[in-house]
Amino acid sequence: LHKPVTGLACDSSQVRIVICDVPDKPGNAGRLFSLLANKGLSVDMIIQSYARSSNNTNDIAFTIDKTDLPKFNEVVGELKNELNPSNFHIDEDIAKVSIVGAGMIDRPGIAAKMFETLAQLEINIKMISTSEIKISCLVEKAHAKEAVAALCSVFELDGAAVADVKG
Amino acid sequence: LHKPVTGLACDSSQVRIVICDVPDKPGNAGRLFSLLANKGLSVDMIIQSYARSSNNTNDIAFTIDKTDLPKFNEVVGELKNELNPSNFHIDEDIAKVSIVGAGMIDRPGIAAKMFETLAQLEINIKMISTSEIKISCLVEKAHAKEAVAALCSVFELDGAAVADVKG
Ligand SMILES: C[C@@H](O)[C@H](N)C(=O)O
Ligand SMILES: C[C@@H](O)[C@H](N)C(=O)O
Repeated sequence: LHKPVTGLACDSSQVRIVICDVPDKPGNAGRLFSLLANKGLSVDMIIQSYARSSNNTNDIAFTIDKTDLPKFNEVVGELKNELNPSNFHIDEDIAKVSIVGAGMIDRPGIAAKMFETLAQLEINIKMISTSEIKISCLVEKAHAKEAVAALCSVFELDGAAVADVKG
Repeated sequence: LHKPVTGLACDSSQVRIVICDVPDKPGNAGRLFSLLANKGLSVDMIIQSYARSSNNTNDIAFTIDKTDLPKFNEVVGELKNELNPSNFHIDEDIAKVSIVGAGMIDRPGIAAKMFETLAQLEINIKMISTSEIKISCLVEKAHAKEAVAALCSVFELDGAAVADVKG
């Protein structure tokens, strides 16, 4: 039986940016990421959850390298004009902790096990994003080390299986 | 120069469920996905964006196979008791359109190009989730075929590169 989880990654080099209340109509996601791309801003995660029916807007969250924050600040004015968001949130206190494995698909308990492990340590999960081979949680930087140790233990991974990107 | 995008997938077999206003404290993500796992519910995407500071809650969205909707409906009562959400949204009109490629990381324009392609066809992007090798957008089922054709053209993919999961 293959182990479903074979690796763990921790990335403390990113910041999360949320653009709030973007009108939920065609064109706005394209506009936002074209602006960022034209600035040469490389984006890691992009998360857009669902549109509020109350005012037909959606929030778009993404992460960039923290060294790119000055570059991002240069496009804030343009983003405001183009998208007219209600608000911006910039969260620098994030560490992206991910479990990785080819065997995770159709194994319902894996995500639950990761979240429960963090819960037992009272570590709040700020953001979640998944693919077939990866489940990523954003936690506060102060909890990253403890999260990594606990997940290694729970998923029976040794130190060699951990990829660590310092902030 | 390697092509950054080498494949495209379209999956019309899923439904999106959003649990709104889950208290943003440790334990709730674990509780939710343990409940689903214990019911044998396989989850594809999980998306949790960011917590509203106004009432300290977060919305958790996920997708399941539409044939599992009856099974999900059996746990709704329990979910309400455990998490006390303000609302549930079930959206059956989704097709998950994804571009895939090993070369996408650190290529800022790729996501923008995907979103702009959909925008030009007036196709609204309901949800976005990414990993290093995959960018997924949820669109209405009626637009899936058109989205696939346009993305194949823009990223120069032939039919063989498309994986299609019928709903
Ligand atoms: C909010 C944004 O993603 C919008 N729905 C779009 O299609 O561009
Ligand atoms: C909202 C939910 O993800 C919560 N933050 C938790 O850690 O479980």
